[in-house]
Amino acid sequence: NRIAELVLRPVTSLMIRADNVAIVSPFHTLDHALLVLTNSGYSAIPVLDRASVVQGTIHTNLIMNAVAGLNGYEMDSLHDQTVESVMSREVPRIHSGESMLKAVELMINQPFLCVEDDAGKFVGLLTRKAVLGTLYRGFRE
Amino acid sequence: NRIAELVLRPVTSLMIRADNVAIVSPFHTLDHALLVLTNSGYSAIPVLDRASVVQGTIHTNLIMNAVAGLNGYEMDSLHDQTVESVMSREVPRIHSGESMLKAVELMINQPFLCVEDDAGKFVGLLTRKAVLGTLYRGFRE
Ligand SMILES: Nc1ncnc2c1ncn2[C@@H]1O[C@@H]2COP(=O)(O)O[C@H]3[C@@H](O)[C@H](n4cnc5c(N)ncnc54)O[C@@H]3COP(=O)(O)O[C@H]2[C@H]1O
Ligand SMILES: Nc1ncnc2c1ncn2[C@@H]1O[C@@H]2COP(=O)(O)O[C@H]3[C@@H](O)[C@H](n4cnc5c(N)ncnc54)O[C@@H]3COP(=O)(O)O[C@H]2[C@H]1O
Repeated sequence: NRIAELVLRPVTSLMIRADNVAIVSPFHTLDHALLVLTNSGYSAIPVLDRASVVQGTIHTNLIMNAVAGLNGYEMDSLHDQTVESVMSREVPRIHSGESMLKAVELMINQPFLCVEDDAGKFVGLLTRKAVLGTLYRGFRE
Repeated sequence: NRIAELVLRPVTSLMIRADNVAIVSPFHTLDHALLVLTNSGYSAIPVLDRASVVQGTIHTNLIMNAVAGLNGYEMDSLHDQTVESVMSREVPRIHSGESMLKAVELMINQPFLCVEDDAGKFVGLLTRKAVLGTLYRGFRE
């Protein structure tokens, strides 16, 4: 019932707000995206267009696979390729009105979820860390 | 009570057994480690010594940071560096006798835990996916 209360909480109360989320644009080059990923330390981040709509996700592994050649990694080609050409277009998303229970279900297979408002605009990131922390606090009580 | 039952389950019942876990040795070169990571698609994996004791974890980002130079990424140097020289020595671990509740607490900050027996030997990997899947099934009942 403490647990029931928790799983009914809205995802907006636990998400990282959009301005604290590392992102890239579909038109950025892969060398820029790789820099953002390695500097932030994140393995994957959302790709947002100018209208703040999530168009995909970019992962360090996707970039490395894009430059792996027969003679090693062609790092110079990173500057000639865009995020859009290698990003995963499967967006892990959840509506801002949804509850934690829905988030737990979706996060079995997704390390993060892009929270979107009614207009489909990106408003924040919900992470497994936030969800597990909330569940753990519930169990402790 | 369904939940209580779940959180008291032993971690061994939910872990991926050792022979199904991608790993590298501390003496492998970074180009081998990068290949294992990009081929498996995992962002981080355990580093095991010959005695099957976990010595650290290796992440794609750690490798990329190790070759980032003023003139771009020096991919040739990957062959001259070992996993041991860049791995994180902070091992996310849990004893095989522990329960899910302990695992949930540790996984707030760790995407996976190395399950170890009494001799400190690696026996399996517990993932956030396994834990969230179990919790979700508990909530549904
Ligand atoms: N700088 C840091 N400080 C402290 N702990 C760190 C950290 N970077 C990573 N971690 C830990 O490692 C987990 C996996 O990070 P990863 O980057 O693979 O996977 C992350 C990343 O892909 C994404 N993410 C998290 N925060 C983000 C942010 N502010 N901006 C963009 N993406 C983010 O969500 C995934 C899940 O994040 P979650 O927090 O559940 O889980 C994180 C967190 O527990
Ligand atoms: N080949 C694949 N097929 C289906 N889904 C995939 C996948 N690769 C990754 N995922 C999904 O992405 C999540 C994060 O993967 P990541 O490689 O960053 O982070 C992984 C990785 O660092 C490690 N890991 C998982 N399975 C492993 C294995 N068999 N061997 C070595 N490390 C493993 O544990 C972390 C958490 O794994 P978890 O399953 O909770 O969470 C995984 C899973 O939900």
